[in-house]
Amino acid sequence: MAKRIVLASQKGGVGKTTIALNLAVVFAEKGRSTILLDLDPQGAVGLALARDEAEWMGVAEYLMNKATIDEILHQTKIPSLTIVARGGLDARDVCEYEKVMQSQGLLKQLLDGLSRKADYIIIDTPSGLGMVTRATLATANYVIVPMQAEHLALRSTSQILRVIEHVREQENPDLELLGILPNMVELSKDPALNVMNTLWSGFGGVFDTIIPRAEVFAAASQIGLPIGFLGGKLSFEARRFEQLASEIDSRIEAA
Amino acid sequence: MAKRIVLASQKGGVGKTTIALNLAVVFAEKGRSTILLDLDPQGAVGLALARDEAEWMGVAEYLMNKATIDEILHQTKIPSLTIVARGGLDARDVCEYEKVMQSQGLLKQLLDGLSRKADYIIIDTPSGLGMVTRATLATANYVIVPMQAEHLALRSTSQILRVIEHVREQENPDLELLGILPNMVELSKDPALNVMNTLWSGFGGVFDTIIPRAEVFAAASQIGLPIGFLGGKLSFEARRFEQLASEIDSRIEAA
Ligand SMILES: Nc1ncnc2c1ncn2[C@@H]1O[C@H](COP(=O)(O)OP(=O)(O)OP(=O)(O)O)[C@@H](O)[C@H]1O
Ligand SMILES: Nc1ncnc2c1ncn2[C@@H]1O[C@H](COP(=O)(O)OP(=O)(O)OP(=O)(O)O)[C@@H](O)[C@H]1O
Ligand SMILES: [Mg+2]
Ligand SMILES: [Mg+2]
Repeated sequence: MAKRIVLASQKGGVGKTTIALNLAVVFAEKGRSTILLDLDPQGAVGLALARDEAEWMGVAEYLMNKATIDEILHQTKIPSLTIVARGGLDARDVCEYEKVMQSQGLLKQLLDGLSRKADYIIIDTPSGLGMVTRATLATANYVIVPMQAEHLALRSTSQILRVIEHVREQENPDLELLGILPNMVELSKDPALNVMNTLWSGFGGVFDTIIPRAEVFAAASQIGLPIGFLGGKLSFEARRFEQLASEIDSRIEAA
Repeated sequence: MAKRIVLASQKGGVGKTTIALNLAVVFAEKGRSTILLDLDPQGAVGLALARDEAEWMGVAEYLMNKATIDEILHQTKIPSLTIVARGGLDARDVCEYEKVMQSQGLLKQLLDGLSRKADYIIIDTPSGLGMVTRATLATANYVIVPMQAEHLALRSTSQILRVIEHVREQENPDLELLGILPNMVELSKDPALNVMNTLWSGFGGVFDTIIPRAEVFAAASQIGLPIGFLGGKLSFEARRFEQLASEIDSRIEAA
């Protein structure tokens, strides 16, 4: 059964999608069979990668009973990496999608089906603490909360930590917070990092690996590719994600 | 009756809250009675401004029938500016909040009540195209869509334009798209700006005023204040928002 790792945040634009994409690439390149699953109705993962062809079938078709698990799994150029995209969802139907996800039955069924197909499922979610995020937390094993190292982000992050704790107590005792991941860090000596480390020290605290603000991540998003796909000359940033992957491994082991 | 101007986007972290805050300050400083209304369950507006005191009562209390319109209006240091914050909403109750907003009755009632109290209501929303955003668009007069000038943002923006058009046709013919607002622009010659101008030219197209990426905006968020509150030495950035306000005026007049 796969390990289900969710990227979640209340704040928008903190890097959930960017991190999910790059993490999935790194796990797959280590030879682990990995699925990158996009549960965000925004559908950034599939849009980025399926750009030049008709949109892939994905979660939306599965929820509408128009596709099977096998029909929504898309092989990538990396042998161990498959993608399950959002699929065809009209922007006007997002409310419908939210309601279906909220009832959770189909979501659990989807995740159980995917869990037999890989060792890791990396799950991207919409920002906010609404029903899609709640439903996902209720069915996941592990959660990572990316955040920007800035004062106002502290409050937003403590709110999602509260929700994670609540989900653990009420619905899903198996859910483990792997940690808070500083992203888009501009100064390694940022005072906010100290604050974060103090607030959330210890297991489930802040990751030692921090992801710097770097043009290459934004650039990769521009052309819709994770940095892993961009090839050799990005080994520094790519190594940062490898470092993150090992840290995730040890936290999973300790959990 | 007030003009209701919504800041909306599918993409997270594009600057809805930052722009709503600064725009409200600029309108108020021109002497127009303005309400800044925070409909995002994230509650960034109230959290930023009410930081050192118990959280203000706001939308949440109104929806639960625990406060009247007058009890949720908070006077700021700027005479013409009052704030209606999210109010006390536990992070675990965001799903509930979403459901109440979806039924729209109470939201319409809230907006009708506030519309008698001011000339402008600047409305902040959560990111995404879910029920809170849809309900808000159904009850608003004008909408501004901030976006970052980058390739992948184009798709996200055209999705929300589709939803706006749908709401106009199906629920709210009075809704006018004032325009798309480039925010966090780093290069005034960014090729993405040209693409945006081409895609969405003409009324309801891209604003001529663009908001540059500037430390001061992030810094203002850090201490939880709009740049208008930061005083004299920010006249360059503040003037950018005055320019935006005049452009909004002419677009409203032309609408
Ligand atoms: N470390 C980084 N350095 C530079 N840019 C980054 C970094 N991480 C993310 N970005 C950029 O920041 C923007 C937001 O990132 P992303 O879309 O991954 O966030 P998100 O949390 O998924 O947003 P949403 O709330 O819309 O789902 C994107 O333009 C992305 O390319
Ligand atoms: N023009 C700008 N220059 C520099 N930083 C900016 C600018 N506009 C916004 N920011 C910063 O970018 C971050 C995101 O902005 P903001 O919170 O206003 O976006 P949002 O769309 O409201 O996000 P959410 O989707 O979470 O509601 C904040 O840290 C803010 O301070
Ligand atoms: Mg995302
Ligand atoms: Mg906001």
